[in-house]
Amino acid sequence: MTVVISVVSQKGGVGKTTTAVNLASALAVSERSVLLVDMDPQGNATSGLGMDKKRLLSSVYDLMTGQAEPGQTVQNTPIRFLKLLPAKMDLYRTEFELTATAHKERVLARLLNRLKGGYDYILVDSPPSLGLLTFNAVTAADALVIPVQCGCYSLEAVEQMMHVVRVIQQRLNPGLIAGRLLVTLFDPQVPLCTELVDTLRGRFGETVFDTLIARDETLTQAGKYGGPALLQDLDAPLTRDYFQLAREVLKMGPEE
Amino acid sequence: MTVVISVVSQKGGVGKTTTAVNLASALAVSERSVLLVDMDPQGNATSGLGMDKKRLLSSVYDLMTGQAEPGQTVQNTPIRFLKLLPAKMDLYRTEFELTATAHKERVLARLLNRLKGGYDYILVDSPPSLGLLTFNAVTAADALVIPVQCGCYSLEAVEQMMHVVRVIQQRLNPGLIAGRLLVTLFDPQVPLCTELVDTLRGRFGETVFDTLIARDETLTQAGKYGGPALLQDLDAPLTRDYFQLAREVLKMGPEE
Ligand SMILES: Nc1ncnc2c1ncn2[C@@H]1O[C@H](COP(=O)(O)OP(=O)(O)OP(=O)(O)O)[C@@H](O)[C@H]1O
Ligand SMILES: Nc1ncnc2c1ncn2[C@@H]1O[C@H](COP(=O)(O)OP(=O)(O)OP(=O)(O)O)[C@@H](O)[C@H]1O
Ligand SMILES: [Mg+2]
Ligand SMILES: [Mg+2]
Repeated sequence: MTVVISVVSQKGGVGKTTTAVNLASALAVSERSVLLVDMDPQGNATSGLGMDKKRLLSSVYDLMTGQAEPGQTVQNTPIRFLKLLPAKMDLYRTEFELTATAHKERVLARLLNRLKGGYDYILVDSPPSLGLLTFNAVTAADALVIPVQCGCYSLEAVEQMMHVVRVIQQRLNPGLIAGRLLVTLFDPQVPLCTELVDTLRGRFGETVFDTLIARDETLTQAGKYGGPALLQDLDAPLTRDYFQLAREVLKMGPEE
Repeated sequence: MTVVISVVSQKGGVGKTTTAVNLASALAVSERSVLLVDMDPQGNATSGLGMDKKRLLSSVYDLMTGQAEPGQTVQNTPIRFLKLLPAKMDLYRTEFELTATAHKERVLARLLNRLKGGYDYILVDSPPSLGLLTFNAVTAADALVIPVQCGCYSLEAVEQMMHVVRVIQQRLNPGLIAGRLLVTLFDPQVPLCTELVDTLRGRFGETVFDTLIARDETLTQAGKYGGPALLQDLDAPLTRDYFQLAREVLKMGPEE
Protein backbone atom coordinates (compact mmCIF):
# COMPACT_ATOMS: atom_id res chain seq x y z
CA MET A 1 0.00 0.00 0.00
CA THR A 2 1.72 3.15 -1.21
CA VAL A 3 1.19 6.45 0.60
CA VAL A 4 1.50 9.65 -1.45
CA ILE A 5 2.53 12.70 0.62
CA SER A 6 2.67 16.13 -1.04
CA VAL A 7 4.61 18.98 0.57
CA VAL A 8 2.75 22.17 -0.34
CA SER A 9 2.57 25.88 0.42
CA GLN A 10 2.04 28.84 -1.85
CA LYS A 11 4.25 30.87 0.51
CA GLY A 12 7.79 30.96 -0.68
CA GLY A 13 10.89 29.89 1.24
CA VAL A 14 9.10 28.04 4.06
CA GLY A 15 11.17 24.86 3.71
CA LYS A 16 9.12 22.77 1.24
CA THR A 17 12.14 21.45 -0.63
CA THR A 18 14.24 21.04 2.52
CA THR A 19 11.36 19.02 4.02
CA ALA A 20 10.70 16.90 0.91
CA VAL A 21 14.40 16.04 0.44
CA ASN A 22 15.13 15.34 4.11
CA LEU A 23 11.92 13.49 4.94
CA ALA A 24 12.33 11.32 1.84
CA SER A 25 15.95 10.58 2.81
CA ALA A 26 15.06 9.72 6.41
CA LEU A 27 12.29 7.34 5.28
CA ALA A 28 14.64 5.72 2.72
CA VAL A 29 17.37 5.23 5.33
CA SER A 30 14.67 3.55 7.49
CA GLU A 31 14.48 1.02 4.65
CA ARG A 32 11.21 2.18 3.16
CA SER A 33 11.34 2.43 -0.61
CA VAL A 34 10.69 6.05 -1.54
CA LEU A 35 10.11 7.99 -4.77
CA LEU A 36 10.59 11.78 -4.60
CA VAL A 37 8.75 13.69 -7.34
CA ASP A 38 10.02 17.21 -8.06
CA MET A 39 7.01 19.22 -9.25
CA ASP A 40 8.77 22.60 -8.95
CA PRO A 41 10.17 24.02 -12.20
CA GLN A 42 13.00 25.56 -10.13
CA GLY A 43 14.13 21.96 -9.65
CA ASN A 44 15.75 22.55 -6.24
CA ALA A 45 15.09 18.98 -5.07
CA THR A 46 16.67 17.75 -8.31
CA SER A 47 19.84 19.85 -7.77
CA GLY A 48 19.79 19.01 -4.06
CA LEU A 49 20.10 15.33 -4.92
CA GLY A 50 23.07 16.01 -7.12
CA MET A 51 21.52 15.72 -10.59
CA ASP A 52 23.01 17.60 -13.56
CA LYS A 53 19.88 18.87 -15.27
CA LYS A 54 21.58 19.35 -18.64
CA ARG A 55 22.33 15.63 -18.83
CA LEU A 56 18.84 14.42 -18.00
CA LEU A 57 17.17 12.73 -20.97
CA SER A 58 13.66 13.26 -19.63
CA SER A 59 11.93 14.87 -16.68
CA VAL A 60 8.54 15.30 -15.01
CA TYR A 61 7.47 17.68 -17.81
CA ASP A 62 7.95 14.92 -20.41
CA LEU A 63 5.93 12.53 -18.28
CA MET A 64 3.09 15.00 -17.69
CA THR A 65 2.83 15.69 -21.43
CA GLY A 66 3.06 12.03 -22.40
CA GLN A 67 6.42 12.33 -24.18
CA ALA A 68 8.32 9.91 -21.94
CA GLU A 69 7.81 6.80 -19.84
CA PRO A 70 8.43 6.62 -16.08
CA GLY A 71 10.92 3.82 -16.54
CA GLN A 72 13.42 6.02 -18.42
CA THR A 73 12.82 9.08 -16.21
CA VAL A 74 13.23 7.70 -12.69
CA GLN A 75 16.75 8.46 -11.41
CA ASN A 76 18.88 6.84 -8.75
CA THR A 77 20.12 9.06 -5.92
CA PRO A 78 23.03 8.80 -3.46
CA ILE A 79 20.62 6.95 -1.10
CA ARG A 80 19.87 3.35 -1.99
CA PHE A 81 16.10 3.21 -1.39
CA LEU A 82 15.45 6.73 -2.65
CA LYS A 83 14.57 7.34 -6.32
CA LEU A 84 13.79 10.69 -7.96
CA LEU A 85 11.58 11.98 -10.76
CA PRO A 86 13.57 15.11 -11.67
CA ALA A 87 12.31 18.53 -12.80
CA LYS A 88 13.75 21.08 -15.22
CA MET A 89 12.69 24.64 -16.09
CA ASP A 90 10.50 23.30 -18.93
CA LEU A 91 7.98 22.30 -16.27
CA TYR A 92 6.80 25.95 -16.31
CA ARG A 93 5.29 25.17 -19.68
CA THR A 94 2.80 22.70 -18.19
CA GLU A 95 0.69 25.53 -16.81
CA PHE A 96 0.05 26.75 -20.37
CA GLU A 97 0.20 23.49 -22.30
CA LEU A 98 -2.23 21.51 -20.15
CA THR A 99 -4.87 24.28 -19.94
CA ALA A 100 -7.05 22.60 -22.57
CA THR A 101 -6.54 19.02 -21.32
CA ALA A 102 -9.53 17.29 -19.74
CA HIS A 103 -8.98 16.54 -16.03
CA LYS A 104 -5.81 18.65 -16.14
CA GLU A 105 -5.61 18.50 -12.31
CA ARG A 106 -5.43 14.69 -12.32
CA VAL A 107 -2.47 14.20 -14.67
CA LEU A 108 -0.04 13.53 -11.80
CA ALA A 109 -2.52 11.30 -9.95
CA ARG A 110 -2.92 9.10 -13.03
CA LEU A 111 0.87 9.00 -13.51
CA LEU A 112 1.52 8.00 -9.89
CA ASN A 113 -1.15 5.28 -10.06
CA ARG A 114 1.11 3.52 -12.58
CA LEU A 115 4.10 3.77 -10.20
CA LYS A 116 2.48 3.04 -6.86
CA GLY A 117 3.20 -0.70 -6.66
CA GLY A 118 6.95 -0.23 -6.47
CA TYR A 119 7.15 2.16 -3.51
CA ASP A 120 6.12 2.43 0.15
CA TYR A 121 6.09 6.25 -0.02
CA ILE A 122 5.87 8.78 -2.83
CA LEU A 123 6.79 12.34 -1.76
CA VAL A 124 6.00 15.35 -3.95
CA ASP A 125 7.80 18.72 -3.70
CA SER A 126 5.73 21.58 -5.11
CA PRO A 127 6.31 25.17 -6.25
CA PRO A 128 5.35 28.30 -4.25
CA SER A 129 2.11 29.01 -6.08
CA LEU A 130 -1.51 27.89 -6.43
CA GLY A 131 -1.37 27.00 -10.08
CA LEU A 132 -1.91 23.77 -11.97
CA LEU A 133 1.26 22.09 -10.64
CA THR A 134 0.21 22.55 -7.00
CA PHE A 135 -3.35 21.48 -7.81
CA ASN A 136 -1.91 18.30 -9.33
CA ALA A 137 0.23 17.70 -6.22
CA VAL A 138 -2.75 18.10 -3.86
CA THR A 139 -5.10 16.04 -6.06
CA ALA A 140 -2.61 13.15 -6.22
CA ALA A 141 -1.97 13.08 -2.45
CA ASP A 142 -3.21 10.81 0.32
CA ALA A 143 -1.84 13.26 2.89
CA LEU A 144 -0.31 16.74 2.89
CA VAL A 145 2.57 18.31 4.79
CA ILE A 146 2.26 22.11 4.94
CA PRO A 147 5.47 23.76 6.21
CA VAL A 148 4.89 26.94 8.21
CA GLN A 149 7.90 29.18 8.71
CA CYS A 150 8.31 31.27 11.84
CA GLY A 151 8.02 34.67 10.24
CA CYS A 152 5.51 37.30 9.32
CA TYR A 153 2.68 36.47 6.90
CA SER A 154 2.73 32.84 8.11
CA LEU A 155 -0.79 32.56 9.53
CA GLU A 156 -2.32 34.19 6.49
CA ALA A 157 -0.41 31.74 4.29
CA VAL A 158 -1.80 28.78 6.25
CA GLU A 159 -5.37 30.07 6.00
CA GLN A 160 -5.03 30.60 2.25
CA MET A 161 -3.57 27.10 1.77
CA MET A 162 -6.18 25.38 3.95
CA HIS A 163 -8.93 27.11 1.95
CA VAL A 164 -7.56 25.71 -1.32
CA VAL A 165 -7.14 22.25 0.23
CA ARG A 166 -10.81 22.19 1.25
CA VAL A 167 -11.87 23.14 -2.30
CA ILE A 168 -9.74 20.35 -3.78
CA GLN A 169 -10.94 17.83 -1.19
CA GLN A 170 -14.55 18.52 -2.16
CA ARG A 171 -14.13 18.71 -5.94
CA LEU A 172 -11.14 16.56 -6.87
CA ASN A 173 -9.79 14.37 -4.07
CA PRO A 174 -12.31 13.33 -1.40
CA GLY A 175 -9.91 10.70 -0.04
CA LEU A 176 -7.33 13.31 0.92
CA ILE A 177 -6.52 13.56 4.62
CA ALA A 178 -6.32 17.29 5.35
CA GLY A 179 -3.01 19.07 5.77
CA ARG A 180 -0.63 18.39 8.64
CA LEU A 181 1.21 21.57 9.66
CA LEU A 182 4.99 21.42 10.14
CA VAL A 183 6.67 24.33 11.90
CA THR A 184 10.02 25.10 10.26
CA LEU A 185 12.89 27.51 10.94
CA PHE A 186 11.93 27.34 14.61
CA ASP A 187 14.13 29.36 16.96
CA PRO A 188 13.07 29.14 20.62
CA GLN A 189 14.89 32.46 21.37
CA VAL A 190 12.49 34.37 19.10
CA PRO A 191 9.14 35.22 20.74
CA LEU A 192 7.16 35.03 17.47
CA CYS A 193 8.19 31.39 17.04
CA THR A 194 6.83 30.17 20.37
CA GLU A 195 3.73 32.35 19.89
CA LEU A 196 3.17 30.89 16.42
CA VAL A 197 3.39 27.32 17.73
CA ASP A 198 0.88 28.08 20.49
CA THR A 199 -1.50 29.74 18.01
CA LEU A 200 -1.27 26.86 15.55
CA ARG A 201 -1.77 24.21 18.25
CA GLY A 202 -4.71 26.20 19.61
CA ARG A 203 -6.43 26.48 16.24
CA PHE A 204 -5.45 23.28 14.46
CA GLY A 205 -4.84 20.89 17.36
CA GLU A 206 -3.61 17.43 16.43
CA THR A 207 -2.95 18.36 12.81
CA VAL A 208 0.23 20.15 13.90
CA PHE A 209 3.20 17.78 13.96
CA ASP A 210 4.87 17.39 17.38
CA THR A 211 8.23 17.74 15.60
CA LEU A 212 9.48 21.32 15.26
CA ILE A 213 12.22 21.77 12.65
CA ALA A 214 14.84 24.02 14.24
CA ARG A 215 16.64 26.73 12.29
CA ASP A 216 20.06 25.15 11.65
CA GLU A 217 22.36 27.58 9.89
CA THR A 218 25.48 25.44 10.19
CA LEU A 219 24.18 22.66 8.05
CA THR A 220 22.20 24.38 5.33
CA GLN A 221 25.09 26.73 4.82
CA ALA A 222 27.56 23.88 4.55
CA GLY A 223 25.34 22.03 2.13
CA LYS A 224 25.37 24.72 -0.52
CA TYR A 225 23.31 22.65 -2.88
CA GLY A 226 20.71 21.66 -0.34
CA GLY A 227 21.42 17.96 -0.29
CA PRO A 228 20.05 15.60 2.37
CA ALA A 229 21.33 16.63 5.80
CA LEU A 230 21.98 13.02 6.81
CA LEU A 231 24.62 12.73 4.08
CA GLN A 232 26.49 15.74 5.46
CA ASP A 233 26.29 15.35 9.23
CA LEU A 234 24.41 12.60 11.03
CA ASP A 235 24.57 14.54 14.32
CA ALA A 236 23.26 17.86 13.00
CA PRO A 237 20.04 19.26 14.48
CA LEU A 238 18.44 19.25 11.00
CA THR A 239 19.21 15.55 10.58
CA ARG A 240 17.82 14.71 14.01
CA ASP A 241 14.64 16.74 13.48
CA TYR A 242 13.83 15.12 10.14
CA PHE A 243 14.40 11.62 11.57
CA GLN A 244 11.92 12.53 14.30
CA LEU A 245 9.45 13.74 11.64
CA ALA A 246 9.92 10.48 9.72
CA ARG A 247 9.02 8.53 12.88
CA GLU A 248 5.82 10.58 13.19
CA VAL A 249 4.98 9.99 9.54
CA LEU A 250 5.60 6.24 9.87
CA LYS A 251 3.19 6.19 12.81
CA MET A 252 0.57 7.81 10.55
CA GLY A 253 1.05 4.73 8.42
CA PRO A 254 -0.87 3.65 5.34
CA GLU A 255 -3.77 2.67 7.56
CA GLU A 256 -4.38 6.19 8.85
CA MET B 1 9.58 61.30 -15.15
CA THR B 2 8.29 58.22 -13.34
CA VAL B 3 10.58 55.25 -12.72
CA VAL B 4 8.95 51.81 -12.48
CA ILE B 5 10.94 49.32 -10.37
CA SER B 6 9.77 45.70 -10.13
CA VAL B 7 11.01 43.44 -7.34
CA VAL B 8 11.18 39.93 -8.80
CA SER B 9 12.41 36.41 -8.10
CA GLN B 10 10.82 33.05 -8.76
CA LYS B 11 12.59 31.77 -5.63
CA GLY B 12 10.35 31.93 -2.64
CA GLY B 13 11.01 33.69 0.66
CA VAL B 14 14.00 35.76 -0.51
CA GLY B 15 12.61 39.07 0.79
CA LYS B 16 10.69 40.42 -2.25
CA THR B 17 7.79 41.77 -0.19
CA THR B 18 10.04 42.97 2.65
CA THR B 19 12.11 44.85 0.02
CA ALA B 20 9.12 46.29 -1.88
CA VAL B 21 7.38 47.52 1.29
CA ASN B 22 10.51 48.93 2.96
CA LEU B 23 12.09 50.49 -0.15
CA ALA B 24 8.77 52.10 -1.05
CA SER B 25 8.43 53.45 2.51
CA ALA B 26 11.99 54.82 2.60
CA LEU B 27 11.50 56.59 -0.76
CA ALA B 28 8.16 58.01 0.41
CA VAL B 29 9.66 59.31 3.65
CA SER B 30 12.35 60.97 1.48
CA GLU B 31 9.42 62.94 0.02
CA ARG B 32 9.22 61.13 -3.31
CA SER B 33 5.67 60.25 -4.26
CA VAL B 34 5.47 56.46 -4.51
CA LEU B 35 2.87 53.93 -5.66
CA LEU B 36 3.33 50.32 -4.51
CA VAL B 37 1.59 47.75 -6.72
CA ASP B 38 0.95 44.34 -5.13
CA MET B 39 1.06 41.80 -7.96
CA ASP B 40 1.21 38.78 -5.64
CA PRO B 41 -2.11 37.00 -5.03
CA GLN B 42 -0.89 36.21 -1.50
CA GLY B 43 -1.26 39.95 -0.90
CA ASN B 44 1.51 40.16 1.73
CA ALA B 45 2.37 43.77 0.82
CA THR B 46 -1.34 44.61 1.13
CA SER B 47 -1.57 43.05 4.64
CA GLY B 48 1.81 44.51 5.56
CA LEU B 49 0.44 48.01 4.94
CA GLY B 50 -2.49 47.31 7.21
CA MET B 51 -5.30 46.81 4.66
CA ASP B 52 -8.31 44.65 5.50
CA LYS B 53 -8.76 42.70 2.29
CA LYS B 54 -12.41 41.87 2.97
CA ARG B 55 -13.31 45.56 2.97
CA LEU B 56 -11.55 46.45 -0.30
CA LEU B 57 -14.03 47.36 -3.03
CA SER B 58 -11.57 46.65 -5.84
CA SER B 59 -8.03 45.36 -6.29
CA VAL B 60 -5.35 44.81 -8.91
CA TYR B 61 -7.32 41.87 -10.32
CA ASP B 62 -10.27 44.16 -11.13
CA LEU B 63 -7.91 46.63 -12.81
CA MET B 64 -6.15 43.94 -14.86
CA THR B 65 -9.48 42.59 -16.10
CA GLY B 66 -10.93 46.02 -16.82
CA GLN B 67 -13.65 45.85 -14.15
CA ALA B 68 -12.47 48.84 -12.11
CA GLU B 69 -10.73 52.18 -12.52
CA PRO B 70 -7.40 53.08 -10.84
CA GLY B 71 -9.00 56.07 -9.12
CA GLN B 72 -11.27 53.90 -6.96
CA THR B 73 -8.63 51.22 -6.33
CA VAL B 74 -5.62 53.23 -5.14
CA GLN B 75 -5.46 53.15 -1.32
CA ASN B 76 -3.84 55.48 1.17
CA THR B 77 -1.30 53.97 3.56
CA PRO B 78 0.05 55.00 7.00
CA ILE B 79 2.81 56.90 5.11
CA ARG B 80 1.73 60.19 3.49
CA PHE B 81 3.51 59.94 0.12
CA LEU B 82 2.97 56.20 -0.25
CA LYS B 83 -0.12 54.86 -2.05
CA LEU B 84 -0.99 51.21 -2.68
CA LEU B 85 -2.74 49.17 -5.38
CA PRO B 86 -3.84 46.21 -3.22
CA ALA B 87 -4.07 42.53 -4.15
CA LYS B 88 -6.46 39.78 -3.07
CA MET B 89 -6.52 36.02 -3.71
CA ASP B 90 -8.64 36.56 -6.84
CA LEU B 91 -5.46 37.68 -8.59
CA TYR B 92 -4.65 33.96 -9.07
CA ARG B 93 -7.44 33.94 -11.62
CA THR B 94 -5.53 36.30 -13.93
CA GLU B 95 -3.22 33.52 -15.02
CA PHE B 96 -6.19 31.63 -16.47
CA GLU B 97 -8.49 34.49 -17.47
CA LEU B 98 -5.93 36.50 -19.46
CA THR B 99 -4.53 33.50 -21.38
CA ALA B 100 -6.50 34.39 -24.51
CA THR B 101 -5.95 38.17 -24.30
CA ALA B 102 -3.71 39.74 -26.94
CA HIS B 103 -0.51 41.19 -25.45
CA LYS B 104 -1.36 39.54 -22.13
CA GLU B 105 2.14 40.37 -20.83
CA ARG B 106 1.58 44.10 -21.33
CA VAL B 107 -1.64 44.56 -19.33
CA LEU B 108 0.20 46.01 -16.32
CA ALA B 109 2.46 48.21 -18.48
CA ARG B 110 -0.60 49.76 -20.16
CA LEU B 111 -2.27 50.25 -16.77
CA LEU B 112 0.80 51.95 -15.25
CA ASN B 113 1.15 54.24 -18.28
CA ARG B 114 -2.16 55.78 -17.21
CA LEU B 115 -0.87 56.34 -13.67
CA LYS B 116 2.71 57.44 -14.32
CA GLY B 117 2.19 61.21 -14.24
CA GLY B 118 1.24 61.27 -10.59
CA TYR B 119 4.25 59.47 -9.10
CA ASP B 120 8.05 59.72 -8.92
CA TYR B 121 8.40 55.97 -8.34
CA ILE B 122 6.15 52.97 -8.93
CA LEU B 123 7.29 49.80 -7.14
CA VAL B 124 5.87 46.37 -8.00
CA ASP B 125 5.95 43.35 -5.66
CA SER B 126 5.65 40.05 -7.52
CA PRO B 127 4.86 36.41 -6.69
CA PRO B 128 7.44 33.59 -6.45
CA SER B 129 6.84 32.17 -9.92
CA LEU B 130 7.54 32.74 -13.61
CA GLY B 131 3.94 32.99 -14.71
CA LEU B 132 1.93 35.75 -16.34
CA LEU B 133 1.97 38.02 -13.26
CA THR B 134 5.77 38.08 -13.08
CA PHE B 135 6.01 38.53 -16.85
CA ASN B 136 3.73 41.55 -16.50
CA ALA B 137 5.88 42.95 -13.67
CA VAL B 138 9.10 42.60 -15.71
CA THR B 139 7.53 43.93 -18.93
CA ALA B 140 6.23 47.04 -17.14
CA ALA B 141 9.54 47.84 -15.44
CA ASP B 142 12.26 50.38 -16.17
CA ALA B 143 14.55 48.62 -13.69
CA LEU B 144 14.50 45.42 -11.66
CA VAL B 145 15.56 44.58 -8.11
CA ILE B 146 16.27 40.85 -7.71
CA PRO B 147 16.65 39.85 -4.02
CA VAL B 148 19.13 37.03 -3.43
CA GLN B 149 18.89 35.30 -0.07
CA CYS B 150 21.98 33.86 1.62
CA GLY B 151 20.99 30.23 1.47
CA CYS B 152 21.25 27.18 -0.70
CA TYR B 153 19.76 27.20 -4.22
CA SER B 154 20.44 30.97 -4.44
CA LEU B 155 22.87 31.04 -7.37
CA GLU B 156 20.72 28.73 -9.43
CA ALA B 157 17.72 30.99 -8.72
CA VAL B 158 19.65 34.05 -9.95
CA GLU B 159 20.70 32.29 -13.15
CA GLN B 160 17.14 31.16 -13.87
CA MET B 161 15.78 34.67 -13.25
CA MET B 162 18.45 36.41 -15.34
CA HIS B 163 17.67 34.02 -18.21
CA VAL B 164 14.00 35.00 -18.15
CA VAL B 165 14.88 38.70 -17.90
CA ARG B 166 17.01 38.47 -21.04
CA VAL B 167 14.14 36.79 -22.92
CA ILE B 168 11.70 39.53 -21.86
CA GLN B 169 14.20 42.30 -22.66
CA GLN B 170 14.54 40.98 -26.21
CA ARG B 171 10.89 40.19 -26.90
CA LEU B 172 8.78 42.50 -24.76
CA ASN B 173 10.71 45.30 -23.04
CA PRO B 174 13.90 46.47 -24.79
CA GLY B 175 14.07 49.57 -22.58
CA LEU B 176 14.48 47.53 -19.44
CA ILE B 177 17.72 48.02 -17.54
CA ALA B 178 18.81 44.52 -16.47
CA GLY B 179 18.35 43.29 -12.92
CA ARG B 180 20.21 44.76 -9.96
CA LEU B 181 20.98 42.06 -7.38
CA LEU B 182 20.19 42.77 -3.72
CA VAL B 183 21.68 40.45 -1.11
CA THR B 184 19.16 39.83 1.69
CA LEU B 185 19.18 37.96 5.00
CA PHE B 186 22.91 38.65 5.16
CA ASP B 187 24.67 37.35 8.28
CA PRO B 188 28.43 38.08 8.34
CA GLN B 189 28.96 35.19 10.83
CA VAL B 190 27.84 32.62 8.27
CA PRO B 191 30.55 31.65 5.75
CA LEU B 192 28.11 31.01 2.88
CA CYS B 193 26.91 34.63 3.07
CA THR B 194 30.30 36.22 2.58
CA GLU B 195 31.12 33.62 -0.09
CA LEU B 196 27.86 34.37 -1.89
CA VAL B 197 28.57 38.13 -1.93
CA ASP B 198 32.06 37.54 -3.34
CA THR B 199 30.72 35.18 -6.01
CA LEU B 200 27.96 37.60 -7.04
CA ARG B 201 30.32 40.59 -7.17
CA GLY B 202 32.78 38.51 -9.16
CA ARG B 203 30.21 37.46 -11.72
CA PHE B 204 27.82 40.39 -11.90
CA GLY B 205 30.07 43.31 -10.89
CA GLU B 206 28.35 46.68 -10.62
CA THR B 207 24.86 45.22 -10.90
CA VAL B 208 25.11 44.07 -7.28
CA PHE B 209 23.89 46.76 -4.88
CA ASP B 210 26.52 47.95 -2.38
CA THR B 211 23.82 47.72 0.30
CA LEU B 212 23.56 44.32 2.01
CA ILE B 213 20.28 43.77 3.88
CA ALA B 214 21.21 42.18 7.20
CA ARG B 215 19.14 39.43 8.79
CA ASP B 216 17.25 41.28 11.54
CA GLU B 217 15.17 38.90 13.61
CA THR B 218 14.20 41.44 16.27
CA LEU B 219 12.22 43.59 13.93
CA THR B 220 10.52 41.16 11.57
CA GLN B 221 9.40 39.18 14.55
CA ALA B 222 7.99 42.22 16.26
CA GLY B 223 6.24 43.32 13.11
CA LYS B 224 4.12 40.22 12.80
CA TYR B 225 2.27 41.58 9.84
CA GLY B 226 5.35 42.69 7.97
CA GLY B 227 4.70 46.40 8.00
CA PRO B 228 7.33 48.98 7.10
CA ALA B 229 10.28 48.76 9.50
CA LEU B 230 10.57 52.54 9.79
CA LEU B 231 7.11 52.67 11.41
CA GLN B 232 8.19 50.21 14.09
CA ASP B 233 11.74 51.22 14.97
CA LEU B 234 13.69 53.99 13.26
CA ASP B 235 16.97 52.68 14.72
CA ALA B 236 16.56 49.04 13.67
CA PRO B 237 19.17 47.55 11.33
CA LEU B 238 16.42 46.74 8.80
CA THR B 239 15.30 50.39 8.74
CA ARG B 240 18.87 51.62 8.31
CA ASP B 241 19.63 49.14 5.52
CA TYR B 242 16.57 50.05 3.50
CA PHE B 243 17.30 53.80 3.84
CA GLN B 244 20.75 53.06 2.48
CA LEU B 245 19.21 51.09 -0.41
CA ALA B 246 16.85 54.00 -1.11
CA ARG B 247 19.85 56.35 -1.36
CA GLU B 248 21.44 53.99 -3.91
CA VAL B 249 18.20 53.82 -5.90
CA LEU B 250 17.84 57.62 -5.87
CA LYS B 251 21.36 57.87 -7.27
CA MET B 252 20.29 55.57 -10.12
CA GLY B 253 17.78 58.27 -10.85
CA PRO B 254 15.30 58.47 -13.71
CA GLU B 255 18.11 59.42 -16.05
CA GLU B 256 19.94 56.09 -15.70
N1 LIG C 1 15.72 24.27 9.24
C1 LIG C 1 16.37 25.17 8.51
N2 LIG C 1 17.36 25.89 9.07
C2 LIG C 1 18.01 26.85 8.35
N3 LIG C 1 17.75 27.15 7.07
C3 LIG C 1 16.78 26.47 6.46
C4 LIG C 1 16.02 25.46 7.12
N4 LIG C 1 15.11 24.97 6.25
C5 LIG C 1 15.29 25.64 5.10
N5 LIG C 1 16.30 26.54 5.21
C6 LIG C 1 16.79 27.49 4.18
O1 LIG C 1 15.72 28.35 3.86
C7 LIG C 1 15.69 28.58 2.45
C8 LIG C 1 14.34 28.14 1.92
O2 LIG C 1 14.21 26.75 2.05
P1 LIG C 1 13.58 25.88 0.87
O3 LIG C 1 14.22 26.25 -0.42
O4 LIG C 1 13.58 24.47 1.29
O5 LIG C 1 12.08 26.45 0.93
P2 LIG C 1 10.96 26.25 -0.17
O6 LIG C 1 9.66 26.44 0.52
O7 LIG C 1 11.17 24.96 -0.87
O8 LIG C 1 11.24 27.46 -1.18
P3 LIG C 1 10.45 27.72 -2.57
O9 LIG C 1 9.19 28.42 -2.13
O10 LIG C 1 11.34 28.63 -3.39
O11 LIG C 1 10.23 26.39 -3.21
C9 LIG C 1 16.87 27.81 1.85
O12 LIG C 1 17.93 28.70 1.69
C10 LIG C 1 17.18 26.77 2.91
O13 LIG C 1 18.52 26.46 2.93
N1 LIG D 1 16.28 41.19 6.59
C1 LIG D 1 15.49 40.27 7.14
N2 LIG D 1 15.79 39.79 8.36
C2 LIG D 1 15.03 38.82 8.93
N3 LIG D 1 13.94 38.26 8.37
C3 LIG D 1 13.59 38.69 7.15
C4 LIG D 1 14.33 39.70 6.46
N4 LIG D 1 13.75 39.91 5.26
C5 LIG D 1 12.70 39.07 5.20
N5 LIG D 1 12.59 38.34 6.34
C6 LIG D 1 11.60 37.29 6.65
O1 LIG D 1 11.75 36.27 5.71
C7 LIG D 1 10.46 35.79 5.30
C8 LIG D 1 10.34 35.96 3.80
O2 LIG D 1 10.32 37.33 3.47
P1 LIG D 1 9.30 37.88 2.36
O3 LIG D 1 7.93 37.38 2.65
O4 LIG D 1 9.51 39.34 2.25
O5 LIG D 1 9.90 37.15 1.08
P2 LIG D 1 9.20 37.00 -0.34
O6 LIG D 1 10.29 36.77 -1.32
O7 LIG D 1 8.31 38.16 -0.57
O8 LIG D 1 8.32 35.68 -0.15
P3 LIG D 1 7.29 35.08 -1.27
O9 LIG D 1 8.20 34.31 -2.20
O10 LIG D 1 6.35 34.19 -0.50
O11 LIG D 1 6.59 36.24 -1.91
C9 LIG D 1 9.42 36.59 6.09
O12 LIG D 1 9.05 35.83 7.19
C10 LIG D 1 10.17 37.82 6.53
O13 LIG D 1 9.72 38.29 7.73
MG1 LIG E 1 11.24 24.61 -2.93
MG1 LIG F 1 6.31 38.17 -1.17
